[in-house]
Amino acid sequence: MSRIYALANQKGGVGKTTTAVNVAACLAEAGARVLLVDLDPQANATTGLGHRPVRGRSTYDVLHGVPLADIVIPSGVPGLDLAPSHPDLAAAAVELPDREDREQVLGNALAEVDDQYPFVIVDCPPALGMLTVNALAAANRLIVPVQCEYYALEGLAQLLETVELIRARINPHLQLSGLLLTMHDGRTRLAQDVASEVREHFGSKVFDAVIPRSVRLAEAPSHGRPISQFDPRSPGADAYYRLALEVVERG
Amino acid sequence: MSRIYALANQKGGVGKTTTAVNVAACLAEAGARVLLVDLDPQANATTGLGHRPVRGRSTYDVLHGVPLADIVIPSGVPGLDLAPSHPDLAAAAVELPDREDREQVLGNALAEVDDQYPFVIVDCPPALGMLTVNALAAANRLIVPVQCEYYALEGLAQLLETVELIRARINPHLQLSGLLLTMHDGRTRLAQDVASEVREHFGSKVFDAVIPRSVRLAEAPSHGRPISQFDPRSPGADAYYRLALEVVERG
Ligand SMILES: Nc1ncnc2c1ncn2[C@@H]1O[C@H](COP(=O)(O)OP(=O)(O)OP(=O)(O)O)[C@@H](O)[C@H]1O
Ligand SMILES: Nc1ncnc2c1ncn2[C@@H]1O[C@H](COP(=O)(O)OP(=O)(O)OP(=O)(O)O)[C@@H](O)[C@H]1O
Ligand SMILES: [Mg+2]
Ligand SMILES: [Mg+2]
Repeated sequence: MSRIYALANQKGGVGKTTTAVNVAACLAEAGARVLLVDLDPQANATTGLGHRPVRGRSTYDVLHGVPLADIVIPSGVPGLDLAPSHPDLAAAAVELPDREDREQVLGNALAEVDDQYPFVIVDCPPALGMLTVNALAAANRLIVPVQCEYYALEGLAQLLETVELIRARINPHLQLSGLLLTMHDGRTRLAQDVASEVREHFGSKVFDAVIPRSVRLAEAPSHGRPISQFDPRSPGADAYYRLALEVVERG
Repeated sequence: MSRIYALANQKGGVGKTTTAVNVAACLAEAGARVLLVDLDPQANATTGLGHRPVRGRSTYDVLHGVPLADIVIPSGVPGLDLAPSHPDLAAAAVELPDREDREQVLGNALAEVDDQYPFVIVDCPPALGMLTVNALAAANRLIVPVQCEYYALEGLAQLLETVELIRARINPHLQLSGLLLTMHDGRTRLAQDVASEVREHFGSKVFDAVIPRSVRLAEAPSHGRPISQFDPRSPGADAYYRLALEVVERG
C-alpha cells in the first residue's frame, strides 16, 4: 500500500512545489522508489526537474482516462519518477464536475501503480478546487507547507475544515502528516512570531524540521535539479533531508 | 469612467495582494477616491487592512445580486473604501458557471458605482478561474505582479494568452497597464537574471518602478495597515509611491 502524500495549501507561494520536489528527491536518494505527481496546471514541479510539459502525455490525460503508467517518465533523479503536468489541466476545474466519480479520478489512476511506488507525492495548485479535492481524495497523508508570514496563517483554518469535510465524506484514510514551516528567516521577528503561533496552535502536528529561507532553494529549479543535486551541502538541502527522515518516521 | 485595475497572476505568492493594497492606499493618499475590491476567497486584502470577513456583507453577496454599495466599508485609509471578501467566495467557482451572464457579474456591479470612484483596484486569487475571469471582464486595465524568481516566469505566457482570449471574446477594453517586478533582492543573481529576462521579453510593458524584497512590506498586514501608514519612509513605501505615480502617468 503506497503512502500517498498531498502537498496542499490554497495560499499561494508557500513552498508546496519546492517541498514536493525536494522531499520526493530526498526519499529517492535514500533508496525508496518514489512517484511525484504534478497536479498543478502551472507545471512547476515538472519544469523544476528540467522537463517541458507535453500535450497528450500529462496528468490532464490521466484525468481523462489515459493510464498513469503511460505518461510517467524518469525524473532525472535515480529512483524518482515523474507524472508531468500541462497547462491543459486548468480545464479540469470545469470539465470534471460533470462526472459521477469526479473526486475519485486520480485515486483510481493511482491504484493501478500502487505496488510499484511505496511513496507517491502529489503537488497541488493554490486553490481548494477540483484538482486539490482529487488529490485529497486519493491521498492517505497530507503535508501543509506554511510560509512564516502573516497572510499564511489566515487560510489554515479554512484548509483544515476542508480536509475534515473530505475525510468525513470522501476519504476516511486521509491523515495530517504535519504542518511544515517554510521560508523561515531567523533574522526577522515576523518569522519567529508566526512560527511560535503555529506551534502554539498545532503543537506536535508541526514538523520539527523547519525550512530556512535560502536563495539556493529558489535557484535550483532554474537548473532543473532538486536541492540534493544542485547544492547538497546548503542549509536548504539539510532541512529537506531532515524533513524526509521525519516524514518517514511519522509513518 | 472609472479606471478599473485587475491584479492578476495565477502563480501564487507573487505580490498581488500586497500590490493591490499599497497602490490603492498610495492613490488615496494622493487625494483620489479609490475602491479596493477583494475578489479572493482568502480575503487577504480585507485582513491586510485590519478587517474581518463578515458572511452576508462581502463580494460573495455582490456576485449573488446584493448591490456593491451595500457591502462597501471605509478601509481605515482616508479616501480608500473596501469591498471585503469572505471564504464563501470559494463556492463562486462552481456556482457561477450555471448563469448566462457568469463573466459579467462583477462588471455589472461595478457599473453602479462608476461615478463615485475614479480608481478601482481588484485583487484576484491565484488561479485563472471564474473569479479572475470576472475581474478581467470588468477591468479596463491589468497589472501583473511578477516575482523575481524562476517559477514566476513560467506562467506568464499562459496568463497573457488568457488575457488575449478575454479581450477578443468578452472585454475589448482590457489593456495591459504593465508587468511589475516584485520581491526583487538586488543581492541575488537570480533576481537580476529574472528581471533582465522580463525586461528583454516585455520592454516598455515593464514598470520602471521595482518593488524590493523588504520585510516591512510583509509585516505591515499583521498591523492591518498599508506600508504608507506602517512605515512610510521604508524602501517598500518609496517603491509603491513611485509605482502609483507611474500607474497614473500610463493612463
Ligand atoms: N525555503 C525557501 N527559501 C527561498 N525561496 C524559496 C523557498 N521555498 C520556495 N522558495 C521560492 O519561493 C517561490 C514560491 O515557492 P513555490 O513555488 O514552491 O510555492 P508554491 O506554494 O508551490 O506556489 P504556488 O502556490 O504558485 O503553487 C518559488 O520561487 C520558490 O523557488
Ligand atoms: N516586496 C516584498 N518584500 C517582502 N515580502 C513581500 C513583498 N511583497 C509581498 N510580500 C509577502 O510575500 C507573501 C506573498 O505576497 P502576497 O500575499 O501579496 O502575494 P499574492 O500574489 O497576493 O499571493 P496569493 O497568490 O496567495 O494571492 C506575503 O506574505 C507578503 O506579505
Ligand atoms: Mg506550486
Ligand atoms: Mg493574494
